[in-house]
Amino acid sequence: EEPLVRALTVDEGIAKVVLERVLDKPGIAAKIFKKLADYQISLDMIVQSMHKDGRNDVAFTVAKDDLQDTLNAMNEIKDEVEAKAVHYDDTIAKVSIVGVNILGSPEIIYGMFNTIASEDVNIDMISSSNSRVSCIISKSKIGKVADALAERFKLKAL
Amino acid sequence: EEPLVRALTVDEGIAKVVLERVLDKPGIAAKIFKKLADYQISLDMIVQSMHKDGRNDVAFTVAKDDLQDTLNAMNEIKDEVEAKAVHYDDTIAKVSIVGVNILGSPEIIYGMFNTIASEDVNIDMISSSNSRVSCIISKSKIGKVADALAERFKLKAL
Ligand SMILES: C[C@@H](O)[C@H](N)C(=O)O
Ligand SMILES: C[C@@H](O)[C@H](N)C(=O)O
Repeated sequence: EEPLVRALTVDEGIAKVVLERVLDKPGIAAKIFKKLADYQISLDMIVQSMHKDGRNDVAFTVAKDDLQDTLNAMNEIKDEVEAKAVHYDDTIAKVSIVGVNILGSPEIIYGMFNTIASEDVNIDMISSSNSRVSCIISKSKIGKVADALAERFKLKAL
Repeated sequence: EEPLVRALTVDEGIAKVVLERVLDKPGIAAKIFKKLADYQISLDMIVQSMHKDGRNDVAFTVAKDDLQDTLNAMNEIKDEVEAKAVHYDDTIAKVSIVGVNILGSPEIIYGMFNTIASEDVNIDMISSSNSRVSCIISKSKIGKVADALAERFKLKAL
C-alpha cells in the first residue's frame, strides 16, 4: 500500500522519566519494568538508544497522574541498577503521525521533522513503529506544531 | 480492550546506524532524514533518547541491503550536523511483541524484558508504540529469544 499519513495525534497528559546511565547488561530493563509493574504503572512510550562505556539511559513516558508513583518506584530501584540519576520532565507533550507503512516513505519522515524544524522547535525524543512516528517536544509548542503538521499532511488533529 | 499479546515478529534483515553526539537543536533531525530521503532509503525503526550537554544520538535501522548507501549518505551529512562519529552494526536483529494496548499492561512489558533477561541476552535498543514493543538484540540470539517469547506469550512466531 502506498504510504500515507492518515492521522495526527497529540498527547499532553504525559511526563518523561529517564533512568540515566544504568548498567548495560542482561536483566537491568527487567528490574526497572518489574518495579513499574509492582506499582501498576501503565506505560506510554519506551525508548533506549545506543549504550556507551557499558552504561545506557532507559527513558519512558507515563501518564502525568502516575508521575509521583513512578518516581517513588524508580527511587527504590535506582541503586540496584546503578542509575547515576533519575530525571523527569513534566513540561513535555507527544505528537505522532500515523499511517500504514509510513516508515517506508523517507519523504514522510523528513516531512515530519522538517515541519517541526520550521516551527523552530527542538525534538526531545523520537520513537517509532512501522505505522507511527512519535516526537516528544516542549508542551508549550504543541499547538503550533500540531497545526503545522496537520497542514503539511492535510489532516485534522484527532 | 484487555491488553493481550497477539503476535511476535522477528526481523533479521536489518542493520543499525547511529549518528553519535549530533547537535541537539531544531533542524538537525530534518537534515539527517532529508539526506536519507534523497537516497530513497526506507526506515525500519527510529530512536532518539535524552540529550546530554547539548548533544544527542540519532539511531535508526535500515534494511541490510541499504546499509552501504546509508553510510555514504551519513558520511555526506555528518560534518553539517557535527556528529562525532557514524556507528553501524549489522550483527543485530529485531524482535517485537504486538497487541492492542500492550503498553497499558506493565506485566506484559515486564514479561518481555524478563524473558529476554532469562536467556541471558542484552537488550541493545528499545522502541515502542501503543501496540508494539521492539527490542534490538544480537542476531546470534534471535532464535532462542523468539522461542522463549513465543512460549511466554503462548504464540507462534510470524
Ligand atoms: C537531535 C535532533 O533530533 C534535534 N533535537 C532536532 O530537533 O532536530
Ligand atoms: C539497559 C538495559 O536495557 C540492558 N541492556 C538490559 O538488557 O536489560
